[in-house]
Amino acid sequence: MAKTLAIANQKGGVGKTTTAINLAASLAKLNHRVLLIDIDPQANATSGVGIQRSGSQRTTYHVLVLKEPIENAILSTEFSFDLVPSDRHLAGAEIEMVDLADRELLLRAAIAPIRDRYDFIILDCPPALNLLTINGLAAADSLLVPIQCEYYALEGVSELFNTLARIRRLLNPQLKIEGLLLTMYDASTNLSAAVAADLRNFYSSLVFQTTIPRNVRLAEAPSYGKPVIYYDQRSRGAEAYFQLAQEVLANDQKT
Amino acid sequence: MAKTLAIANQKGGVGKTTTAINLAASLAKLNHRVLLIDIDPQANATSGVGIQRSGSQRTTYHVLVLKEPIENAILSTEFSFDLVPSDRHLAGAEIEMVDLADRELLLRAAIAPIRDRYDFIILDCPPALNLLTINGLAAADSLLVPIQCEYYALEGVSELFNTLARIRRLLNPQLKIEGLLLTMYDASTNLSAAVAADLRNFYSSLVFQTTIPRNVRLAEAPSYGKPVIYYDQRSRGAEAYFQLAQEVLANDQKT
Ligand SMILES: Nc1ncnc2c1ncn2[C@@H]1O[C@H](COP(=O)(O)OP(=O)(O)OP(=O)(O)O)[C@@H](O)[C@H]1O
Ligand SMILES: Nc1ncnc2c1ncn2[C@@H]1O[C@H](COP(=O)(O)OP(=O)(O)OP(=O)(O)O)[C@@H](O)[C@H]1O
Ligand SMILES: [Mg+2]
Ligand SMILES: [Mg+2]
Repeated sequence: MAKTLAIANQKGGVGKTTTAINLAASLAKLNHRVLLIDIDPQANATSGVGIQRSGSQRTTYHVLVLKEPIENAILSTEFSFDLVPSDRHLAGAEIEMVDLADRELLLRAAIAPIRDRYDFIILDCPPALNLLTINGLAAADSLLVPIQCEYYALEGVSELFNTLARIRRLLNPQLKIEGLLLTMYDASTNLSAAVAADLRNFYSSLVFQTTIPRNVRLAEAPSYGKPVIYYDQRSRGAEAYFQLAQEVLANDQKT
Repeated sequence: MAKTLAIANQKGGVGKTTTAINLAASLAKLNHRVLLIDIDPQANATSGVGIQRSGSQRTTYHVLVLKEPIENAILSTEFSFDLVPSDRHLAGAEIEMVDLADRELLLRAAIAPIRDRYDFIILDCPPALNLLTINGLAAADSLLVPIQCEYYALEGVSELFNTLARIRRLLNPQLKIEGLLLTMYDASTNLSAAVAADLRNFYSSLVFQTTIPRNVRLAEAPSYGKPVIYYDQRSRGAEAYFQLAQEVLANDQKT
C-alpha cells in the first residue's frame, strides 16, 4: 500500500516542486515504485521532468474536475518513476470544484484504485491553502513542509499547522507530519543560520536532519527537464536529496 | 489621481512582496503620497512593515468580503506611506466571493473613493491567478511583474500574459504593463545571466533597465519590520529599489 506524501506550504518559492521531483527521483533510484502527482496549475513538476504540454494528454484537471480515471493520466518518465501531469486549466478548478459534492475528497477518491501499485505517491501542491492543496492534504498519509531559511517562510508555518489541525478534524484524522525540511540553506549568511536555529528549537524532532543547501545545480536542472541526480549526480543538491530519501525510508521503517 | 500598480506573478517567491514594500518606501522617500494594499492572505507586506495582527484592525478581508469602507482599514506606517493590511481570513475569500455580484470588481470599487488622496497605490498580490489577483488586475492601471532569474519563473510569464489579455478584454481595457522586473539576479551564476538575456531578447523594452541583485539585506529587512532603505540604506538592494522608483517616475512622465 503506497505511502502518500503531500509536499505543501502556502509560502511561494520555498522549494516544494524541487523537493517533490528530487525526492521522487531519489526514492526511485533506491528501487521504490514512485508516482509523482502535480496538482499545481503552474505545472512546474511536469516541465521539471521534461514533459511538454500536449493537447491529448490527460492531466490532474481531467481527473479532479472531469472525474476521468487516474490511470488514463499516468505517464512514465525516463527517471524510473511515473507522473500524473498538471495543466493550466487547473487554475479554474477552484471555482469549478466549489459546487461538487465532497469537493475536498476528489483526489483521495481518484488515487484509491492505484495505491497498491506504488510504494510512494508524492503530491506537489500549489502555493496556497486553497481547494487543490486541501485535496492534497485530505489524500495524504503525511505532510512534508519545505521551509526556506528566511523570515517570511518562518511566519507561514503556524498558519499551515492551523490548517493541518482543521484537515485532521474534518477530513483526514490519520494525517501526520512527515517533517519540516530546511531548504536553500546558505551557510554564508547569518539569516539562514538564525532561521534554521529558530526552527530546530521550536519544532525540534519534526525537523529533518537533512538540510538542503542553496545550490545552483538545483535551479539549473529543471531547464534540462531532469531531476538533479540525472543532471549532476555529484552536486551538493543531489547528495542532499538522496540523503533525504534515505531519511524518509528510515523513518518509514520506524512507524 | 493615483496611479494604481498591481505587483503580480503566479509563480511563488519571485519577490512580489519585497518589490511592493521597497518600491512604496522609495516612492514615499521621493515625496510621493503612497498607499500599499496587501491582498495576499499570507499578509507578508503587512508584517514586512512591522504591523502586527490585532483583533480590532480592519483589513482587506473586511473591505472586499464584508464591503466595509476602505478608509476604516487604512493605517499609517513609520515610513511615510499608508498601508491597508491583510489577514489570513482572506484565504477563504475565494469561496466567499464567488457568489457576490461583480466579484472581480470589488477592489476597484473599494479604491475609487480614495484614489485622489494618493499619487501611487501599490497592490501586493498572492502567488496565484485567483479571484484576489484578478481583483488586483481589474483595479490597476498597470502591472509590474517581478521575475526571478530562474527557469520556472521564465515559464510562467506567458501564462500571466494570457490572463492579462483576458482581463483587458473583459474587465479593464486600460490595463497596461508597467514592466518586467528582473529580481534576485546572481552575477556569479550563468543561470541568472542566461534567463535575463532570454527575457531582454524576448520582451525587450518591457523589461526595466533596473535589475534587482540577490542581496541578503533584502531578506533580512522584513525580520526587523522595515523596508530595506530604512534597514541598510547603502546596501545594493536599497540602491536598486531606489533606482527602480526613479525609473517608474521617469516612465510616468512620458505617458
Ligand atoms: N536548494 C536550492 N538551491 C538553489 N535553488 C533552488 C533550491 N531549491 C529550489 N531552487 C530554485 O528556487 C526556485 C523556487 O523553487 P521551487 O519552484 O521548487 O519552489 P516552490 O515552492 O515549488 O514554488 P511555488 O510556490 O511557485 O510552487 C526555483 O527556481 C528552483 O529552481
Ligand atoms: N533580491 C533579493 N535578494 C535576496 N533575497 C530576496 C530578494 N528579493 C526577495 N528576497 C527574499 O526571497 C524570499 C521571497 O521573496 P518575496 O516573499 O518577496 O516573494 P513573493 O513573490 O512575494 O512570494 P509569494 O509568492 O509567497 O508571495 C523572501 O524571503 C525575501 O526576503
Ligand atoms: Mg512549485
Ligand atoms: Mg508575497
